[in-house]
Amino acid sequence: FSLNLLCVSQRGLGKSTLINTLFNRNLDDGSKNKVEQKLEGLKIEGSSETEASRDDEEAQTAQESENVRSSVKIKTLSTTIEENGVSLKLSVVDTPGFGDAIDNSDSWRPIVDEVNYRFDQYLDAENKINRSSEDDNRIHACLYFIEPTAHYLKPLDLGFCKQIHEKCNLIPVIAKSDILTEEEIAVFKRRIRKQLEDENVVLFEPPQYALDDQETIHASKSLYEKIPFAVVGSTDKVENSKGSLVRGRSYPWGIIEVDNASHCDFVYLRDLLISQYLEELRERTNSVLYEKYRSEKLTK
Amino acid sequence: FSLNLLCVSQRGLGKSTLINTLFNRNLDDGSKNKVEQKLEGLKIEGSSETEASRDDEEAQTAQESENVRSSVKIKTLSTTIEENGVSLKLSVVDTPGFGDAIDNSDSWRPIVDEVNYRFDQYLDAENKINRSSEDDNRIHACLYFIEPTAHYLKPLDLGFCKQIHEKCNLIPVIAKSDILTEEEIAVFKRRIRKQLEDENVVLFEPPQYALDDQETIHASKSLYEKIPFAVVGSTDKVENSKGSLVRGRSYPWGIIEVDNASHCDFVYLRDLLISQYLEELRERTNSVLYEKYRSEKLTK
Ligand SMILES: Nc1nc2c(ncn2[C@@H]2O[C@H](COP(=O)(O)OP(=O)(O)O)[C@@H](O)[C@H]2O)c(=O)[nH]1
Ligand SMILES: Nc1nc2c(ncn2[C@@H]2O[C@H](COP(=O)(O)OP(=O)(O)O)[C@@H](O)[C@H]2O)c(=O)[nH]1
Repeated sequence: FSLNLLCVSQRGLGKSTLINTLFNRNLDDGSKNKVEQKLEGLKIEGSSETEASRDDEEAQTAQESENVRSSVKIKTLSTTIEENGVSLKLSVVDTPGFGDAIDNSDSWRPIVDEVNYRFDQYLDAENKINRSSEDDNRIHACLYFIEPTAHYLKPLDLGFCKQIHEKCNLIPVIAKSDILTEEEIAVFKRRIRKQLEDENVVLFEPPQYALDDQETIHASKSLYEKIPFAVVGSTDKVENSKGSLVRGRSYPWGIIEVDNASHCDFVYLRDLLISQYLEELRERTNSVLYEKYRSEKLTK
Repeated sequence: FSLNLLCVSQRGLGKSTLINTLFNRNLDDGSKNKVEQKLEGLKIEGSSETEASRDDEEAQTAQESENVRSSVKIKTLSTTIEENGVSLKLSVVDTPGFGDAIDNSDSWRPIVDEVNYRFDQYLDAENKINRSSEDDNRIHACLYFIEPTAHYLKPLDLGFCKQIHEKCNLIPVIAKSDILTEEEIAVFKRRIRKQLEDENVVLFEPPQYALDDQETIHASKSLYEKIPFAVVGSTDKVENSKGSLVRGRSYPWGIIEVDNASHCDFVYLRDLLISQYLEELRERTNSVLYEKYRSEKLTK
């Protein structure tokens, strides 16, 4: 089983932390203090490519501080994880540089090129005689991180979503949603959904099956209605008001619990991405998104 | 007395709310529900220019969503407020559009032009025979809003600070700092100060006087060390754990109190800007920043 997850976000929206929270990885290798570690970019334990060390990070950021023009890099980190006793080959395709420069024109382009490249790889493999069916590098889902401004999607957000939604299963999330009150989240979600609808952007929708019972239909419908998921990420354990050790963030005024559905939508994102609809994501990639790409390519 | 405050921020960093919190204004005119009202951009009660109504806001934002290129507007809102029994003419110079487009190249330029224009106005007035000394439109302070990423200042931030610090008293603030833990704030502040130092950016420093006692010297030093102030704004009253009605934001996991110094730096910003160093801000504008501009202009 493989899951190829494209993650697109401006720097500092908690992307690395969220990935680690989703896949239960902890960055703590014991050698550095936790706060600095979290700030080292996407780093999955045992991954086949690691980010620079902290000194490099500072040098790199000093370099980035000079950047006027957009320069988006594509970085793939792979690891194998155990989910429900099944071995899952997880690849996270990261896009550092997206939205971080002063001029971000066309910052979507290298990302769409990457998605197309992976479709092409699969197309070529399909045409070979002894193709290996386990080499599926196609992007199964794109997690797009929305800045929690509480107002509207920005031109950069809409521009990207319009470029990606017909190529990847698009799952937008509101990043660091602990910055928003429940009221603000509700208003923000309504506006985002309306903006996306007005631009005819299609979001991944958990499919319903003929044999589903009412409860399942209701669950998948309500999951879809929660998108964009208002997420919070944390691999730190903190003690909550009941005295249990939970994943969360500790503030002087309270503790937000990542796995608490009344605090944020993290559990719903995890359900959609991993525990309930992983197969559907791969299926739609293969039979809808890839098919569209393939037929367009062959009719050119 | 006048205070001309330039506020520079990307959309959605709580600028309108912070201004209203600083000057004790409430947007509630009773005719609209509070959440939507806060979202109507900078609007000071009784101000001489008001932002568009909510429908216009949606139309304007739809327009903004098309914006690829930076288009920064300069909007001045003036009002008279009572502070400590003294009448203060407050002007807030807002810069909608800054940092919001896909390409934000040179978005600092219209703002620096505005600061220069006001210096020129004063220069011309100085040369008149019957000049009125109360028409001081020069910018006394620039509040720059930093996105609370917890990483580093972005190219846009550094670029702007470098362009403005020799023309205005620069006071950077970390916006919506309730998104950061105390640890993250400490690390973030250190990095920001180092980056600004490396770029030789001068921040407004509360002056110390020969006759100051040790306590005053210590207070002004520690105020300076807190910059960039980690601020939170709110004009809503919420009930805190002690049962008092305080200004704050209510989350499922707790209540953050704006005027509580152990929750955020709002009271320190208010001290610096209004209650303690207002005169120093105007003084430095006149004798240091304006003088520099004037002598450069006259020697050209
Ligand atoms: N408030 C809040 N902060 C977060 C959240 N997730 C991560 N952070 C913090 O934001 C900072 C940047 O996180 P990181 O995952 O490195 O962001 P990235 O640059 O997008 O990869 C770190 O200090 C994190 O602890 C979240 O859900 N809410
Ligand atoms: N978490 C947090 N939210 C804030 C803060 N100040 C304002 N907001 C919210 O952020 C949203 C945008 O605020 P607004 O003042 O209109 O931002 P502006 O676009 O920068 O003028 C509103 O929903 C506010 O309630 C703050 O200090 N912390």
